Amino acid sequence: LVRFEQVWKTYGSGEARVDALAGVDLTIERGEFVAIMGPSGSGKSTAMNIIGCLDTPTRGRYFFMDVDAGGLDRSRRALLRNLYIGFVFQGYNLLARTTAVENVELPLIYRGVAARQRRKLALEALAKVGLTGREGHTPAELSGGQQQRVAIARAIVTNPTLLVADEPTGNLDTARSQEIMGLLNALNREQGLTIAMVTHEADIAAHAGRIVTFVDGKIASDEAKLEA
Amino acid sequence: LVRFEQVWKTYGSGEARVDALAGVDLTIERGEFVAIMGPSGSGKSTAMNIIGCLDTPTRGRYFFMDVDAGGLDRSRRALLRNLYIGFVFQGYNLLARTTAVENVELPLIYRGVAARQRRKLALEALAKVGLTGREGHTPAELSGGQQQRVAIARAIVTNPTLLVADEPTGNLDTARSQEIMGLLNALNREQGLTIAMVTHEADIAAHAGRIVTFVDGKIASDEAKLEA
Ligand SMILES: Nc1ncnc2c1ncn2[C@@H]1O[C@H](COP(=O)(O)OP(=O)(O)OP(=O)(O)O)[C@@H](O)[C@H]1O
Ligand SMILES: Nc1ncnc2c1ncn2[C@@H]1O[C@H](COP(=O)(O)OP(=O)(O)OP(=O)(O)O)[C@@H](O)[C@H]1O
Ligand SMILES: [Mg+2]
Ligand SMILES: [Mg+2]
Repeated sequence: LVRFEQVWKTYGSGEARVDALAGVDLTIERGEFVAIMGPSGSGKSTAMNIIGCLDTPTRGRYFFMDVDAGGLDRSRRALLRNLYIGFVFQGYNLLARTTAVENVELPLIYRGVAARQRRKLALEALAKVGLTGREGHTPAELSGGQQQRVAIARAIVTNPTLLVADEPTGNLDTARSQEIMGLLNALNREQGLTIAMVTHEADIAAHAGRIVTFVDGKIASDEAKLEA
Repeated sequence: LVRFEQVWKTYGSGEARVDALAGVDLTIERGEFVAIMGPSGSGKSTAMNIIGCLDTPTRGRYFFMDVDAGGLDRSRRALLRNLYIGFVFQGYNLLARTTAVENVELPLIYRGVAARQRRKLALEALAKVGLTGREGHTPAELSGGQQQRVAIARAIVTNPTLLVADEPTGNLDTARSQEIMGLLNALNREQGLTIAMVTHEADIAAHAGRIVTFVDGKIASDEAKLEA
């Protein structure tokens, strides 16, 4: 589903040059649940943005569903994203003056889903992340962990092919994190949702079938979990 | 240093009413290092905002250094904050078009510190959180964990009396989190910095001398660590 071929992402030049990704090869098959770990600044979000078609490599190639996505223009990448990808941003990126349910409906609006069906699907997604009763709140009227869960609901409401989640439980307590992991596992098993998830917590990563570790813009290890 | 007397924080009314805090009594002595835990939406950030003089109770009283801070107007609370309090926000709240070092200098500008001394103190604070080499980057050019560390540096650069930190290691890997905890412990032990820190990770909370747990806007437990 996802393939990196010697992907580099470079910012600046000369003394100020930063290689956020420095030659990354990575393949993710349909139906996999991959956890991505590594120190702060090691390139995880940069890799996630390329996987999610939000950004393109400086060098090397990125294939999404066998299409050279790095070579497409902005609007074609946006179309791929809207049709196939759900993205949970490290900073949530919710619309500030919009309620929780309207934020979750946004990807459905792009797909031309009718208003009544949009509302139904959005409320279901909010229920799945435990936010029934908060749908009318704007982000400022929600706790950090509640905002994070709105972002997760928005990412799954279209039933995407690929979920890219950048630290989806970073602001959630243990019990709530386990609930969200249960939800992601169910979507992965029952609907074949492919998941690439950044986390810095080992017990969250343990829910995935494979752990890829970044260090200084390269992949340092790539370990499949042994069947229990 | 900090005292809550039957503090309530209520939003909305009637059916839409939310009691973010529902009668909280809490005392924090100078020099303590208190961890604050509890489920998502239980009132932790609301309590932190009142402690940091960013917000006032709906009912009940909040005393900071024996002054009824809840009864002060905005500008007097802002003055208390600038002189005595360092705040790490759950969402960092960095200025977007400003570099890391300029963001860290901001509290020093409020205190009228001269430009050369400001730059020196800000660079030292950034070095303490491991960000030497990133001082000229704006938030958009920094990873999530790097932005979080800029927020921490900004909170400690004035050598405040009280540090209020809302999930300061939420986006940091284990090694980096332990470094930050080591830094906070050193400031607490060597400079008597009083710390109120929200975290949802038990091994981060273990660095504190006392754990206060919120549930549904009330304090459910308040446990001092037994001396090892
Ligand atoms: N302006 C507001 N209007 C209505 N409800 C609000 C408002 N601000 C906060 N709340 C509600 O108050 C409750 C407590 O919020 P708070 O941010 O203190 O939680 P928290 O413990 O910090 O959660 P988290 O761990 O998710 O950050 C939440 O249920 C939230 O929805
Ligand atoms: N626009 C930019 N200009 C310069 N450097 C950048 C830019 N964007 C990112 N970087 C740098 O690229 C590196 C990788 O960033 P990235 O956000 O991918 O890290 P990360 O692994 O997600 O970190 P974290 O765990 O802290 O979120 C960082 O060192 C960062 O400073
Ligand atoms: Mg990141
Ligand atoms: Mg909070």
